[in-house]
Amino acid sequence: MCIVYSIVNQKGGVGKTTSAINLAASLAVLEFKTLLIDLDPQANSTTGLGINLQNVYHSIYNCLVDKIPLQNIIHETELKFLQIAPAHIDLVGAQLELTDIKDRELIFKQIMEPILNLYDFIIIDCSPSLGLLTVNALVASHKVIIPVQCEYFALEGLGQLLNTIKIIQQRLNPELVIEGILLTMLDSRLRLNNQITSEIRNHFESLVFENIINRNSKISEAQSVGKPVILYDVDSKGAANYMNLAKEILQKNNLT
Amino acid sequence: MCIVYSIVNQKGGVGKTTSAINLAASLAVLEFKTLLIDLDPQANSTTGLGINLQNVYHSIYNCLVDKIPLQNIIHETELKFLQIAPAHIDLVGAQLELTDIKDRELIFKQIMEPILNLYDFIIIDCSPSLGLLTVNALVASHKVIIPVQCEYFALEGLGQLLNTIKIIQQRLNPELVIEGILLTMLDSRLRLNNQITSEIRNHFESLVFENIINRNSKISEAQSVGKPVILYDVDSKGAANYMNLAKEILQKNNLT
Ligand SMILES: Nc1ncnc2c1ncn2[C@@H]1O[C@H](COP(=O)(O)OP(=O)(O)OP(=O)(O)O)[C@@H](O)[C@H]1O
Ligand SMILES: Nc1ncnc2c1ncn2[C@@H]1O[C@H](COP(=O)(O)OP(=O)(O)OP(=O)(O)O)[C@@H](O)[C@H]1O
Ligand SMILES: [Mg+2]
Ligand SMILES: [Mg+2]
Repeated sequence: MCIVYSIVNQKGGVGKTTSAINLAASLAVLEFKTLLIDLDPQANSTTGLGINLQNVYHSIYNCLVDKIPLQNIIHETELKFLQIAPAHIDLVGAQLELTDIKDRELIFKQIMEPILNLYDFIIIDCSPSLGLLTVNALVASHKVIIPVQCEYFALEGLGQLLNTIKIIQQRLNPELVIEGILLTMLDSRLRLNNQITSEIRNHFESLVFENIINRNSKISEAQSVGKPVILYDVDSKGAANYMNLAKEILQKNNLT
Repeated sequence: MCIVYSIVNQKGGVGKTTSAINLAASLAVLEFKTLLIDLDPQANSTTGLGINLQNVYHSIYNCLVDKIPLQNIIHETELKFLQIAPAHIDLVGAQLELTDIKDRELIFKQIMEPILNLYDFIIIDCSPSLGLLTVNALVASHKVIIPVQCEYFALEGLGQLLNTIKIIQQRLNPELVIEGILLTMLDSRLRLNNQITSEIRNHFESLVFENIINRNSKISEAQSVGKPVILYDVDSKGAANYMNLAKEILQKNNLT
């Protein structure tokens, strides 16, 4: 039984891609068959896993617009149980090209159906927007993870995002559940970070993951060499944080 | 003679809003009449200057879609020479609503024309995307400032952004010039930050502003109380960094 996750937040730079890559890698290290789908035209998940964009002849764009089957665009990664469906800059055009299509919110769900039985987990990295591509991801998902930086603007946008998810649950995907709010890039030396963390925990209570992701330079260093942090520095705090998150998710789904 | 700037980068969380607010505030402190326009549905520039979204009855959305004149939506701020044209979440819909209009890329330029003579500087904060609203901002601008975090994903997206600007210069706004690439959130203790800074300086040379914005907790603290950093802590490094940037821009335009 495959569980499909979307990693969503319209606020930019909160750690969506970083969380998608490193959660997927941690699940793969625990030997769960995992597919990472990059639905952001920036293609950061794709390059963050070491894929050279010049070697990407077909991407998610071609599945959406040219109806190429998803399994034809999948690449291997350095981890045996992790594969990736890459993005491409063409995706910028997909939003406009799909606007006039009937049932445009369901396109991605239909594309995913044939491959669901091949994986235990599918993780979808989204762009910093609540446009048609992100709506498609949410409609195709069972659960959603919301990364939030412990900063003021990220906190402000949370209410709006939860409203949007509620509308999707009511109109397009009643099955969709919020798996959790993930606090990212926490620097516990900063007063403001700690203040916002307790505000979020008090307000959203059990909706917030136990495990927090601390700010850790190994995480961004790993991206510059195209590796998940667990392959770049297995002893780093970043690798431990994301492995603990993976274990928390497995527990929530009675899979440990 | 009013100079119109767009603050643009499709990469999220690189400091677009922070730079828009604090550059505008620094110019206002130097007694240049400045208007900050918030073109991002997240409305972070609006709340970052202390405007309560519940008091915003008309926003930039109403100018674009209902043809309300821009001067009717302008709010005062704590600084005598700084005003703001607020955003609203409705802007999320503007992109779709404007898609079928003739000359949809020129709408914002037409809205701005009547107020150009009221200001010395206009600063436009954009959302993390290269969609229709950002294209509208670039078409209406004389110059563009590109904030870039000294991190791998932000560096990767730079080439794509420069391509897009070139297309706009060729097809829609031949006057548009790149005022500079602004390095933001630099933590000089981090090896990766220093490595990427020198890569950007070597590659883009004089296109990069002399002044760098360092990571400084007073900058985000100021946002949580709705003030530019110069009003929150005038002696902070953040306030000095943005004031030096304002002076560098004035020098580039022979206005000191
Ligand atoms: N825990 C962390 N510690 C240190 N740096 C981090 C951490 N998480 C993310 N980063 C860095 O912060 C930046 C933003 O993260 P990331 O790109 O994952 O955010 P995003 O939400 O995917 O951004 P976008 O909105 O552009 O898609 C990146 O440069 C990344 O390397
Ligand atoms: N120099 C700095 N020092 C410390 N924190 C900073 C600095 N610049 C920005 N920040 C913080 O980093 C976060 C991202 O900045 P900001 O929101 O300005 O980026 P943005 O590019 O406007 O994001 P978006 O893509 O969502 O519009 C904010 O929480 C802000 O407070
Ligand atoms: Mg991302
Ligand atoms: Mg912003």
